[in-house]
Amino acid sequence: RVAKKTITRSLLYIRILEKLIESGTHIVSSKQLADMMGLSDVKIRKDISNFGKVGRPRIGYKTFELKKILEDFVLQNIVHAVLFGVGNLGSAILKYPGFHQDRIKIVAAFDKDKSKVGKKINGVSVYSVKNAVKIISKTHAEIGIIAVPEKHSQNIADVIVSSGVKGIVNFSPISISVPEKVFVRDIDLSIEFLSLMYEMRHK
Amino acid sequence: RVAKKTITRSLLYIRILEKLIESGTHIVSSKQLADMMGLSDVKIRKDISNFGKVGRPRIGYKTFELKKILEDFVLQNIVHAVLFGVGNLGSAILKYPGFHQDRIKIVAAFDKDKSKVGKKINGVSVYSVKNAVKIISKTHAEIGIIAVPEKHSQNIADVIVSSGVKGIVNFSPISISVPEKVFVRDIDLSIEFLSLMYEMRHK
Ligand SMILES: NC(=O)c1ccc[n+]([C@@H]2O[C@H](COP(=O)([O-])OP(=O)(O)OC[C@H]3O[C@@H](n4cnc5c(N)ncnc54)[C@H](O)[C@@H]3O)[C@@H](O)[C@H]2O)c1
Ligand SMILES: NC(=O)c1ccc[n+]([C@@H]2O[C@H](COP(=O)([O-])OP(=O)(O)OC[C@H]3O[C@@H](n4cnc5c(N)ncnc54)[C@H](O)[C@@H]3O)[C@@H](O)[C@H]2O)c1
Repeated sequence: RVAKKTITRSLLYIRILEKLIESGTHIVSSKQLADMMGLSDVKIRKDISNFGKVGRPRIGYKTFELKKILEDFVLQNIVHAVLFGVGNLGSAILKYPGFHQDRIKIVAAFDKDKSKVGKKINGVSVYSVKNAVKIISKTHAEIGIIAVPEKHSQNIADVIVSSGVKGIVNFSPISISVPEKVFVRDIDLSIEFLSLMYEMRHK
Repeated sequence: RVAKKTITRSLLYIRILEKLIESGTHIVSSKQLADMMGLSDVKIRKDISNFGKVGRPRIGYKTFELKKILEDFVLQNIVHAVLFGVGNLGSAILKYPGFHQDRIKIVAAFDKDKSKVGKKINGVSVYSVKNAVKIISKTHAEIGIIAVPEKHSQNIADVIVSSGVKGIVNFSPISISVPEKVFVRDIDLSIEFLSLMYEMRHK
């Protein structure tokens, strides 16, 4: 099992390699990658060794080849997601072109507000949350995104679980309870700010 | 130095204690807190022991007293922040009432788009980014939030640093370089989705 931090770094490597390829760079050394990432040379070589025999010592890695190997390792294919709650945060997520570049595709959105149902945002149709289970069954969605107010988030988690989706990204500031086989990732923006502040005050 | 994870848990404890106090609960045991947090009883007791002598064995903790101690420990006072980029994500952040509840106050916002400058969103004035250093000098801002497109984020990081602010929350998907004394917290939403997906596929 490759550590989660290695996956996160791999995604950063893929982004950097994309930029290098765009600027016409064919070969990159672990030292150059280390400088661009603010990591040590040893760390880079250790990470890349996870992916089998790549590159040649002292010459470096072919940018195109390394990117392909990393993509096969981390992103076998496109991730399909569904979004619940087309409010401030939900609509910012729907409008963001960066997800598509990172191979994340939102295939449907749900809301309980009748004035939002039936709209299309950035190509994604907004359905009534009442029809969620039926609509999701027609998609290949693997992740459900919770962007509804906290008092509705557990209810929405239950809807996502009953539709057979096994992964949840939860933006609401309370933790949700799900069956064992379902994976949850809580993203709490406030906690990010407050723990940064704490670090600054206690350095 | 108390570990960052303890701070994050403390913020979750404070939220749970707030709800308990609202529902009229005066005493809570470490076992009850453990159940509500999905953590072990031992972990809860170890965390709370960081804050000195609190509560009485076998009886539990006074909800009001424990909340006050945790707040003094983690949140000595309000965190002031300034936001750069009043686009999809930036305006969602400005409109979010949850930050204020968590004692995070956005005191000014900056954009380069003339049609946004001079507006007020949720009580926060939007200024031209050209006047950022001057405006920030009149505030007590300790954190700068970067919500501009990635090609401008390094430039904005330089503006934040030159205004004397020592903490940066960076929402753009590229890493920024700052002097040693400045703290940076990168929040990359795509990486959260992709590493969740990776975990699901390799469980
Ligand atoms: N806006 C931010 O920057 C921000 C930051 C941190 C956390 N959050 C969290 O993200 C969530 C959304 O925040 P927001 O600012 O977008 O809120 P919002 O009120 O702007 O939007 C919520 C949306 O959810 C819809 N909704 C409510 N109940 C629903 C239900 N049962 N089923 C389907 N849709 C439902 C509403 O109609 C609305 O469109 C909240 O839990 C909030 O705590 C937001
Ligand atoms: N929207 C999302 O859900 C989301 C998700 C993940 C990451 N991000 C990241 O957050 C950032 C903002 O995304 P967005 O969707 O809000 O983009 P956006 O294009 O909607 O908004 C960007 C805003 O920044 C302003 N701006 C541009 N250059 C500026 C400068 N030099 N100084 C001050 N203001 C400037 C623009 O006028 C605009 O108002 C991007 O880096 C993006 O990659 C957004």
